Amino acid sequence: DAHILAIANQKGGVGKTTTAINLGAALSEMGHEVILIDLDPQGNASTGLGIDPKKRSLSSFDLLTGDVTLQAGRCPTAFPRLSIVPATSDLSSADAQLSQRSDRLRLLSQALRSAPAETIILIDCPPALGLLTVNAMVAADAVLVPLQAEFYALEGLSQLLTTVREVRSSANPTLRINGVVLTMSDNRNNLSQQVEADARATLGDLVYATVIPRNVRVSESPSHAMPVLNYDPQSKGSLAYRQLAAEFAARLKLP
Amino acid sequence: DAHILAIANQKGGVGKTTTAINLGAALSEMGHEVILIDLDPQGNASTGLGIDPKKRSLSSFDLLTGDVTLQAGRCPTAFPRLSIVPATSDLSSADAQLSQRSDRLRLLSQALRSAPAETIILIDCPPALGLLTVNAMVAADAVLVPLQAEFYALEGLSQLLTTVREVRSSANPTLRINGVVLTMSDNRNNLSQQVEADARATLGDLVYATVIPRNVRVSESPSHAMPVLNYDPQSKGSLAYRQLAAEFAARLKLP
Ligand SMILES: Nc1ncnc2c1ncn2[C@@H]1O[C@H](COP(=O)(O)OP(=O)(O)OP(=O)(O)O)[C@@H](O)[C@H]1O
Ligand SMILES: Nc1ncnc2c1ncn2[C@@H]1O[C@H](COP(=O)(O)OP(=O)(O)OP(=O)(O)O)[C@@H](O)[C@H]1O
Ligand SMILES: [Mg+2]
Ligand SMILES: [Mg+2]
Repeated sequence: DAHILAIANQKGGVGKTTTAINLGAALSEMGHEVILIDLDPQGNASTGLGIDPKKRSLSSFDLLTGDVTLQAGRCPTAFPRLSIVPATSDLSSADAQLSQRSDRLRLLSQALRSAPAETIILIDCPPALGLLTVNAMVAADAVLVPLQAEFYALEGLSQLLTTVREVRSSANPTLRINGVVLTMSDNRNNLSQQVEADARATLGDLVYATVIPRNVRVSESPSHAMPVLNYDPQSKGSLAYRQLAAEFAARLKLP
Repeated sequence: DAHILAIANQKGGVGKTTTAINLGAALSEMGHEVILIDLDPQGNASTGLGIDPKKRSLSSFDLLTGDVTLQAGRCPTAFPRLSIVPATSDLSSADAQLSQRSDRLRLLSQALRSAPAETIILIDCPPALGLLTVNAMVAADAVLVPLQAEFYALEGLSQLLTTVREVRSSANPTLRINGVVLTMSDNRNNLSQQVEADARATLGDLVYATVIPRNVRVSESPSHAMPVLNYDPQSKGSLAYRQLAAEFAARLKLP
């Protein structure tokens, strides 16, 4: 079987896309085959990996409607073993177009059935708990939650965990939380340390030991259409995402 | 008439809530009467102004359903002339519950008809272009767009402007863009300067002269349940939001 993770948090700007790209890149660097699914109508993950918006003839929207298979929809990137099913703005009408279908929650799950064994699939979700994110949770084995080391971060967590429980009791009984990863942590300021202490006290071992620091090289890398691991391999951001990938692989007991 | 602004951008974490709270506080400090409408199911603006989640018996969801008037729904805050209609997680079912109504796009507009003249209403939108944000755009005179000085910022702008045009041609013919305000700008790094130059080249005078700097006091202030203007009145963040308020008042030709 493939390993399918939904990278989700309805709080905006917490590092979902950045984690999808850079955790994906670090895992493919370790030798794993990784497919990203860009499920955000803004298409940031697709742009951050250099997929030209004009060249996204097949997209994740087509995956949902069943018009295209995973194999046909995945685009290679410039990085070995890392491919992506890109997003277009068609996705923003997914709610309106697909919400009348009886299988509206299982659309992505059906499309990912054909995923090759041992492939790691990372689904980048939009900042909402609507149809797209629920599709990702129904399709996934587990949810990885990026949590920005800022005050508002913990406020949305209970709604997110409620949604996970609802999906588990209705459409995906084996859904669990893979973990929570602290992002954009600035150890010079108290706030980050307080949020980290709060998160570890509340969520315990769910929180990854690896903390991703705020690092300007991370935010510069998408403008060069590459993961930070390629843009600046020795940066603090690259080292942290490699460490996260190792910890992630251990949690999944990957070979 | 009241002045109604939707603070919107579907890109997450760009400073919508922070701008609603602090621009609101700066305008009320200047003597204007300000009502915030928290239209985000996460309720960050409500929490950032100290409204206890357990005490939000009347909420912006009730405003949409017509169960409560603006006067009844607005809560005072600890800050003179600044009140808020708080948000609860009920809002997250707004799409499901309200999308069958024929007047589903005008719900907020109808509720705000009773707003007192010369009041400034700032609507904090969630990071999506769904029913809630469209309701805000239909109710508003104009849209204020916070734009984070980061690479992905400009990518979503064309979708946002398309949505504004669509709302103008269908439900609100007088809707315009009040302006674009650069947030979390770090003048130590190139990226911020590049995004600012890009934004001014593309959008010209729409972009406010005032740029909000990244300032840790801004991100600390919601954990003290107050605007940064009260938390640290002489901080760079406070000075910038006061300057923004002055420029905003000039654009609206406020007395
Ligand atoms: N570790 C980091 N250091 C510095 N900047 C970062 C870091 N991680 C992310 N960023 C920047 O922060 C911004 C938000 O990150 P990102 O877009 O990945 O969040 P998101 O959760 O995917 O946002 P959305 O909710 O809009 O989908 C981006 O401009 C990104 O480049
Ligand atoms: N000028 C600033 N300096 C430092 N931190 C800031 C600044 N403005 C906002 N922040 C912080 O950045 C984070 C994102 O800001 P905010 O929550 O206001 O964005 P938003 O657009 O409302 O997010 P969402 O899309 O989730 O609604 C918050 O933790 C906030 O405290
Ligand atoms: Mg994203
Ligand atoms: Mg917000």
